[in-house]
Amino acid sequence: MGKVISVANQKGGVGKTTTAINLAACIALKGYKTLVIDSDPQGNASSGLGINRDRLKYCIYDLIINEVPIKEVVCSTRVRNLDIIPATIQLAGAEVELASRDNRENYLKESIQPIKDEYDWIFIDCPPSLGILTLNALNASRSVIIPLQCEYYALEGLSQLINTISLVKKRMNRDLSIEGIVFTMFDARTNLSIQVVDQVKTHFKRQVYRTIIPRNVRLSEAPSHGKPIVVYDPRSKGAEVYQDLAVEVLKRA
Amino acid sequence: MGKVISVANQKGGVGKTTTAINLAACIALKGYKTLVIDSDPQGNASSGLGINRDRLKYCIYDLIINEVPIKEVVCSTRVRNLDIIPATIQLAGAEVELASRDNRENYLKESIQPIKDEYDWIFIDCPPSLGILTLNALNASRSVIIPLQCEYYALEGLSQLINTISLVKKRMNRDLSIEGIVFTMFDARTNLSIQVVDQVKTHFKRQVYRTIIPRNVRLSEAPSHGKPIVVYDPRSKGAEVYQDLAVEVLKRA
Ligand SMILES: Nc1ncnc2c1ncn2[C@@H]1O[C@H](COP(=O)(O)OP(=O)(O)OP(=O)(O)O)[C@@H](O)[C@H]1O
Ligand SMILES: Nc1ncnc2c1ncn2[C@@H]1O[C@H](COP(=O)(O)OP(=O)(O)OP(=O)(O)O)[C@@H](O)[C@H]1O
Ligand SMILES: [Mg+2]
Ligand SMILES: [Mg+2]
Repeated sequence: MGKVISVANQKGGVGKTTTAINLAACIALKGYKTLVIDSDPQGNASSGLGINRDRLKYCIYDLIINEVPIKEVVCSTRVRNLDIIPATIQLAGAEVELASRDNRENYLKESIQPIKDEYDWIFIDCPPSLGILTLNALNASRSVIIPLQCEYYALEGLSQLINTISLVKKRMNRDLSIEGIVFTMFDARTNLSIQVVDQVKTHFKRQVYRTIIPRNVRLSEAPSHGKPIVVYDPRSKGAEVYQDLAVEVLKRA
Repeated sequence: MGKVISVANQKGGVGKTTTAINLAACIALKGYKTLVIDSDPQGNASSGLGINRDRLKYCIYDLIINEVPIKEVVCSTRVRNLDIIPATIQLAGAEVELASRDNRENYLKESIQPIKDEYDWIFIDCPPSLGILTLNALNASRSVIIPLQCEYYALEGLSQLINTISLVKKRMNRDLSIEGIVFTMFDARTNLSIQVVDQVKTHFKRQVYRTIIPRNVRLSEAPSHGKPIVVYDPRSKGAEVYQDLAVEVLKRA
């Protein structure tokens, strides 16, 4: 029974895509059948895993809006046990198209039903907003991983995100819970990073992962090669910490 | 006649808010009457300029959706010559509410008409998406400043943004042009930063500002004090480069 987890945070640039693809790749390489769903019209998770978006026949837009069978939309990646449902800019049209439909938050949940049990883990990379695409992801998930950049604006947005998760839990998806909060782009040399970590740990206690992702330039280089960090540079600090995070996520689940 | 400029990029976390509030503050301190419009439901530009969102009577949502007179929505800031139209999470509801209305992309343009001529410069901070709120900002503007983070995913998204600007120009706002592209979070120690700058300069030539914004921790500390960098730490590198950018923007316009 595939565990479906959204990787979400409406604050932009906090490491959602980097966490979704690198965590998924580490878990896949441990032998678990894993799927990444790219639900961001920017399509960063797709290009970060080497998908050439210009040559795609179908993407997530076709799955949700045109009801193309999911088996025709799923692509394999260059990582063993890791598949992806890719996204292209076409997905930007879905927000407006779904806005006027009934049951608009359940389209993704219903369309992944047929293949859910073929994967052990499914990670949904969300766009930087709390709009209809993110609501679809939260509705399709059992839990949420929240990447939290160690900066002031990111901390400021956390309560809005927690409120939205509780609303979705109350109104649409009773199973939804917080899988965990992971600190990203931590820079031990700055007081700001240390203050953010202290404040969040005190407030969220056990919901915070012990693994902290530091700022590491190899993580930002890997996407230009279409590879997750464990393939691009397995000996880098970035690869090491995402392996640690994968171990922690597997243990806790 | 106020020059209205959107600060936009659908990629998240590239420095839109940081550029909007610091550029606006530098221009205001040179004696120009300046307004920041926060059109992002995260409300980062508002808190970055010291606005306490819990005590606000009105925000941009009231202006666009409830047609509250603009003079009642505008707030002053602690910076001379700088006002703001603040945003709160209420604005997140505007996307869905506007989706079904005719003329949905023109609400902001029409609502700022009454005060446009009271300001020399108006900067609109956009959310990380190309949805209805950003289209409203582009429609209300004469030009766009594009903050470009020196990273792969940010570069990948640039062509989508340029396409969207040309579409808005063709269909809705013939005056719209690119004011300039400004590199942000530049780290001279990484090849990635240098490669991104080289590629973009070759392609966009004169549309790129000479001023490059380096990574500077004081810029990320300033928002927690509700102050722009020139007030928080006037002698920092961050303050210096945004002053330089202000000079360049004033010269070009
Ligand atoms: N730990 C890290 N160290 C250095 N760079 C990082 C790290 N994590 C992410 N990055 C880089 O920072 C940028 C933002 O990360 P990413 O795109 O994963 O965030 P996001 O939350 O998915 O953004 P968006 O809100 O646009 O979807 C990217 O260019 C990425 O390569
Ligand atoms: N030059 C810089 N050096 C260091 N930190 C910076 C710099 N510019 C911005 N930051 C920090 O990086 C983070 C992202 O910047 P900012 O919030 O301005 O981007 P944004 O594009 O407005 O994000 P969003 O897409 O969420 O609206 C913030 O925490 C900000 O304080
Ligand atoms: Mg992303
Ligand atoms: Mg912003």
